[in-house]
Amino acid sequence: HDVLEANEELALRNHHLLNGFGIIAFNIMGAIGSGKTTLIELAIERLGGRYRIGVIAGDIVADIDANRFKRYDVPVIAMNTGKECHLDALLVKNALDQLPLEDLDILLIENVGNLICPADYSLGESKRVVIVSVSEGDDIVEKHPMIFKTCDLAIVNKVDISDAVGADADKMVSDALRLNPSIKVLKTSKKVGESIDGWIEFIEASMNVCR
Amino acid sequence: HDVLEANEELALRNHHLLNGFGIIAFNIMGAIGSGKTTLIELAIERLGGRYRIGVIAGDIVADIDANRFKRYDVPVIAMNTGKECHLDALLVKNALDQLPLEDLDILLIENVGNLICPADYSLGESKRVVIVSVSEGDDIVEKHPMIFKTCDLAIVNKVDISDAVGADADKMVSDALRLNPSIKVLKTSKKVGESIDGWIEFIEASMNVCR
Ligand SMILES: Nc1nc2c(ncn2[C@@H]2O[C@H](COP(=O)(O)OP(=O)(O)OP(=O)(O)O)[C@@H](O)[C@H]2O)c(=O)[nH]1
Ligand SMILES: Nc1nc2c(ncn2[C@@H]2O[C@H](COP(=O)(O)OP(=O)(O)OP(=O)(O)O)[C@@H](O)[C@H]2O)c(=O)[nH]1
Ligand SMILES: [Mg+2]
Ligand SMILES: [Mg+2]
Ligand SMILES: [Zn+2]
Ligand SMILES: [Zn+2]
Repeated sequence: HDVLEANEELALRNHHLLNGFGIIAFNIMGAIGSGKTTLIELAIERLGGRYRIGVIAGDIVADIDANRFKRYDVPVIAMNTGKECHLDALLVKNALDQLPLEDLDILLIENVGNLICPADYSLGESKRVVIVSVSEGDDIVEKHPMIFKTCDLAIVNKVDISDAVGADADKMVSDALRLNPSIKVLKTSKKVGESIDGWIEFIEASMNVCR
Repeated sequence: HDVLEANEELALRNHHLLNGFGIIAFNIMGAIGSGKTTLIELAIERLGGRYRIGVIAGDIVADIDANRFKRYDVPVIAMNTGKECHLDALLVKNALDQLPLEDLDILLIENVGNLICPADYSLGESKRVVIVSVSEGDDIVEKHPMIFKTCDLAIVNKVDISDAVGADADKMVSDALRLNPSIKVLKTSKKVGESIDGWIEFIEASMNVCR
């Protein structure tokens, strides 16, 4: 409990640091393999021309996703989380110290694949996003209430394979809204370009509100 | 570190308790939604006539999977893990105290969906199984070395949707063997009955060796 309190204090300081530089940070959480990296890549592709984007990749072997992001012309920090199953504010502070903050507008933080512990750890973000995919089963939202209660946006990804796994994407959407009536929910597929529009609009709308 | 040592001591006592009753216990770990419950259901369907099977369902909302198992004529204990992202030996001891141990041959334990922390927590099992699915991406094995190093069997599930998600199941198999040359690896799909034979044979072979 002291751990959580200490983390909240550090997170608040990160938040002030980011605000000072006018950077909007997104804590992108989700199940293992749900599509976090894919959706961050799509955001960089669609917004990287207009906004200066930085990325923090957090995982036990962070280099694998970090190397995907490095193919784009953006600053990337890989943060190895060791045996921790979630990023925390201290690790994010270490990453912020290595980023060119004066040259960034958007910070995309890929958290460790986990629907439990990241719910309790703020990082200093402006917006919290949780990504699940239909392949995890359509009971995945109701099985993890806390994380949906703490997020601003939920993405139900890989809707193109709903039938193949026997999952009802609309049940997942309504489960999220029942848990958190103020959460925004999107259904996406990397194979359907228009389905990504809502994700891009969410990022841009966050820029306009928060700056 | 003391936490881990204390857990190991409890796990050893669970192991002796189970051995005393001649019960073979399987710690079934894996990513969120990888197919743990599905593969346990298939084991109950195929072996429940010949062996007396008990199940422990561990999760933050354990009743959801526990209710799936209760449709079969087997003893089921739902273990809510609270904010913990892994089962531990103490929770399993609580479950063992509620099971009719004198009437069981096989104990199937569904762990919390997580490829990180369960690697460090023994429960008292005879065999450790990790289940991943192609939908998590074919880099999921190399991203989580510790859990594969500690397991007896790795299952690469949902191979029927490999093309739909652009994943190479054989890469996942060879990654597991590279990390742990003595691990057994199976490729499965719930849609292909024969692919489940290897999983059933693994359970039965474990019975013959351990008893
Ligand atoms: N069919 C389909 N596959 C997808 C979609 N989005 C991602 N994938 C696939 O899902 C797998 C995992 O995608 P990633 O973006 O690496 O997921 P992640 O959440 O970053 O994974 P981790 O960081 O390892 O937890 C990859 O094989 C992707 O190609 C989608 O919309 N449809
Ligand atoms: N296409 C396909 N879908 C599968 C397969 N196995 C399981 N599924 C689907 O994958 C989803 C998750 O399956 P579960 O068995 O609930 O997975 P789990 O690992 O127990 O999930 P959690 O306990 O929530 O972590 C369900 O929608 C299943 O129908 C498979 O071999 N192929
Ligand atoms: Mg990723
Ligand atoms: Mg399950
Ligand atoms: Zn955790
Ligand atoms: Zn953990």
